[in-house]
Amino acid sequence: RQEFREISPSEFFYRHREIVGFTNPARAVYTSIREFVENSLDAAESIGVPPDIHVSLIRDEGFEFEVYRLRVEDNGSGIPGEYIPYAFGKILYGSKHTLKQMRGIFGLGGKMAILYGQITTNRPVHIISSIGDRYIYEYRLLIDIEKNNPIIVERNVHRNGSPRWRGTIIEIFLEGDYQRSSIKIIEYFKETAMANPYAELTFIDPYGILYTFMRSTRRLPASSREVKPHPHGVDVETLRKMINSTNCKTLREFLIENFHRVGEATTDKFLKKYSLDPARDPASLTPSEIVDLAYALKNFDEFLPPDPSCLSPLGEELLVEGVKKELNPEFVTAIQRKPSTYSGYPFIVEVALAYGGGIPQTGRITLYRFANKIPLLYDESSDVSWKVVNQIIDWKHYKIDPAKDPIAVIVHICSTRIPYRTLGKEFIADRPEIEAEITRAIRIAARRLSEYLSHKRRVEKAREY
Amino acid sequence: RQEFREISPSEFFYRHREIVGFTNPARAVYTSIREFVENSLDAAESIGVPPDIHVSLIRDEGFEFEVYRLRVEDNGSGIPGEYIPYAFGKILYGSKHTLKQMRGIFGLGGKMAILYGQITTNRPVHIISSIGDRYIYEYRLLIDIEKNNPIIVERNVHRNGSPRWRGTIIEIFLEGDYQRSSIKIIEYFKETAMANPYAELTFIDPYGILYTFMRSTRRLPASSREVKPHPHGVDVETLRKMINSTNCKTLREFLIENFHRVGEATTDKFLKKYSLDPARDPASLTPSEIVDLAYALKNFDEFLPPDPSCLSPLGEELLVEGVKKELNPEFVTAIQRKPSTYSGYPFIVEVALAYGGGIPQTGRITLYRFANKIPLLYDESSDVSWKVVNQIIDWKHYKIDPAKDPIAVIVHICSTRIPYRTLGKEFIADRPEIEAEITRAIRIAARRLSEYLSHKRRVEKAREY
Ligand SMILES: Nc1ncnc2c1ncn2[C@@H]1O[C@H](COP(=O)(O)OP(=O)(O)OP(=O)(O)O)[C@@H](O)[C@H]1O
Ligand SMILES: Nc1ncnc2c1ncn2[C@@H]1O[C@H](COP(=O)(O)OP(=O)(O)OP(=O)(O)O)[C@@H](O)[C@H]1O
Ligand SMILES: [Mg+2]
Ligand SMILES: [Mg+2]
Repeated sequence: RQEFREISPSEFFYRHREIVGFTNPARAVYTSIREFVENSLDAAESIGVPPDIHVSLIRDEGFEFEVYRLRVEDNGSGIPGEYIPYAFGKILYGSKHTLKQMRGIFGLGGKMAILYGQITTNRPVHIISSIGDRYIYEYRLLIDIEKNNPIIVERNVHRNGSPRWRGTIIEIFLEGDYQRSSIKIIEYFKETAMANPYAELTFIDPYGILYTFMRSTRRLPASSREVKPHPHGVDVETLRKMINSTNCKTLREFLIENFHRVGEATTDKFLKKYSLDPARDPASLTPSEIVDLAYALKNFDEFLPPDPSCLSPLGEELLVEGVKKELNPEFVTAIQRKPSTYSGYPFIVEVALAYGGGIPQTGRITLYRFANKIPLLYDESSDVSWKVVNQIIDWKHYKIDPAKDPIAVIVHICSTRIPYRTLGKEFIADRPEIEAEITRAIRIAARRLSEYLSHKRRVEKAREY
Repeated sequence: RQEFREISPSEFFYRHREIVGFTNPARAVYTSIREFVENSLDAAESIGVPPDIHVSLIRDEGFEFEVYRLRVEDNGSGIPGEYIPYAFGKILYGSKHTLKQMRGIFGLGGKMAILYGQITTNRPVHIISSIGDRYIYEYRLLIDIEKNNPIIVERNVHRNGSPRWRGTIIEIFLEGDYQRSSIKIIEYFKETAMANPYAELTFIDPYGILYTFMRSTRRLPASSREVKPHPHGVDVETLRKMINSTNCKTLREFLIENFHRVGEATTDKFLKKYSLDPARDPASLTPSEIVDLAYALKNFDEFLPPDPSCLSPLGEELLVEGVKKELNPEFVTAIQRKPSTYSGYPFIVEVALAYGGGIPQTGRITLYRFANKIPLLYDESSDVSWKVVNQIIDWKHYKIDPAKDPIAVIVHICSTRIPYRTLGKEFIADRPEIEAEITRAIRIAARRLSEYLSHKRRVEKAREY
């Protein structure tokens, strides 16, 4: 009577695609563009190259309904030939299941766009990619949604020319509604340019309009690095897996080798405090001993905090530059907070506060949100930054009136793990440590704006006499 | 350099468990309780039995940190012995991947609680279940998180006594924080009782307090039924799968057999309008013909709307009764809207509006939200109901002042598919059709309250003279 069955990850996310940003044709176009652009930005930064990304969205008249050809080309790392079918045809497959600041996390985004294109138009995705070696790989793929496997419809290998090309071109056909999403799409490009001033992006829209977002610098910020887990982020399962795969023969060596910033002195202190034998073979630990060890690691507060040099923030200078370029304010100030952590993950909050000039006066503060340099354009009122700006900060205290003053707040959070609330990366959870850092940053900025405004008002008053 | 790999669904949801409601120990206790209780309610209703559910949360002193034993017992359908390991040990496995109004949808909830318990305490889940036949099955399971498979630690088969027992007992150990979650947990039980007055629930909390939520009726509402997909909800992938598995030899027969409420006359009209050959073998359709057929099905507006008899709403009477019992208001009115649809899925909105009496005056309207009889207690301001109540309804028009009048709004949405925004079932998307129905229902209720209040004010004024 009851039908028990398993469904594959592709079947699951196909059924629940609205939970990952594919709610309707207008939103699907936006989400597809953002997922491909974020893949391209990650790919270029991964090899230290200033990204060149070209996007085109062209109406395809061969369908009775509104169908677009979306093409995204980048000069990034490319993908090795043998991985291309899985990278674009197997949900949960990817290269970003690591502890590193990147835009990608889930192994889902690009493939959801491909899947959506396939279920609305039945057309295979077309991929051309090279890692800059002698070959260029070309594929046309479909996703076997039931089995979560790629179906290779066509595969060609071409000789790479001279000079060698390196990068990726991806093209899908999908049902869309550009009229309803164009404003958000252009805003996405603008804000991406703001947070990634070393990237150059072009966008050709269905009306034939070419948007160009020129780079203002070729200098990339220091790239992010992968790190080992921090003891404060550990749980029994992670610990068990580490023990199963370690070659370390002593507990002391195991801790030093497997954890982030755990050195000899700290390890000895830790082992002493919890009466653990440094020479114990980790493989000999019983399940309940592993539980106790996880608890001890989580609660030992003498471990050094996570090393934030693995992170890649924007920096106050670049943040001010981006705000000036896009918003043209009368006044702008930026703060980069010292690194902090939540649940063992390092993060840095950067905030800019801008006033006047080109900032619109809308009766409320205009909020720009970024996470690992990705612009977040939806669900503003569910986001931790919105909560801080509209419910925590007492603007009156700084003689600022959000209802009358033209104010913009820009918040950027970078981390080895952004606490998104949704798989569509739409808004960020109000983790107490993150909320506190955003609050402190905005208070400092508000104080500076307050000083500017009171100085400005004194000068204006003086002029009246 | 880049490490390409696939991760299993269990590995994926383990890594991203905060996205499915396992954010911290306090929230994890809440989510575990709700997922098990919702499973038990589904199980009893599936066999037409008034649910008896007994929950206990007891502190386990055998750990250095805050660990609880959570036990949930029900008189529901039970699970056949051979399916138990997969139902509780394989993520995305379940019996609810169907088009039917149920609380469960994803094949994820119960197992996430089990997984969380395992990674915080390393203890296996203990399950005892019988479908009411000669045997009672007992298992202790762990989840192999890497492979997404159950690990059977222990298995026993017992003779079922006389009279035969039927139901399920599930017990996990998990790290928790009851002090921070007790208020929400008790509220969850209260609101579950409100929306499920035929269910009897007991809860023993860590302080030894017994909470009993007695049933007010044994009469179950008509149970929900599984339906075939409606043509308006179809896409190329669904259509392709239907064609691959059908035995129908003609297109005409295929449409009538596979779709919800598609009869002979409507099918003939449809085939004629789109110049399709009724005798065509569906297996012979080319991919582009399937795309055209999907488009035609979505856009043919002469199909009958989905049959709402598959749904199981509360009903105005039961809704008023539940509100009176829990909130003790001075005035309450309820409206059940006619069935409607979004994207081919039928839904019914039911609203109650209560005033005065036991309703607290908090300066804003108190909102109670239910989806398929599940109370939603988080992320209120992101929910479509909150948007309607606080941003769409013009309360002044009804001479109601939300800031001064003690008002409660209760919204219940039932559907074969609730458009949750998150996999943690926290809040509902503002689909235009759903937003419109909630708005209309509240306006009708507001008009009735307005009449009551103006009558009341006239009477009071008359008394002053
Ligand atoms: N333009 C590209 N250049 C190089 N590699 C790419 C590109 N696009 C995708 N990839 C590779 O394909 C993988 C899968 O991409 P996909 O977008 O599906 O998931 P993801 O980026 O890993 O995670 P997320 O779901 O968070 O986007 C990536 O991890 C990356 O290795
Ligand atoms: N108490 C119970 N009685 C009978 N069957 C149950 C019970 N609990 C779970 N099951 C079975 O186990 C399956 C898996 O439950 P699980 O909670 O993991 O997913 P689900 O309920 O199908 O979906 P969701 O993730 O939305 O809760 C269910 O589909 C149901 O068949
Ligand atoms: Mg991606
Ligand atoms: Mg469930």
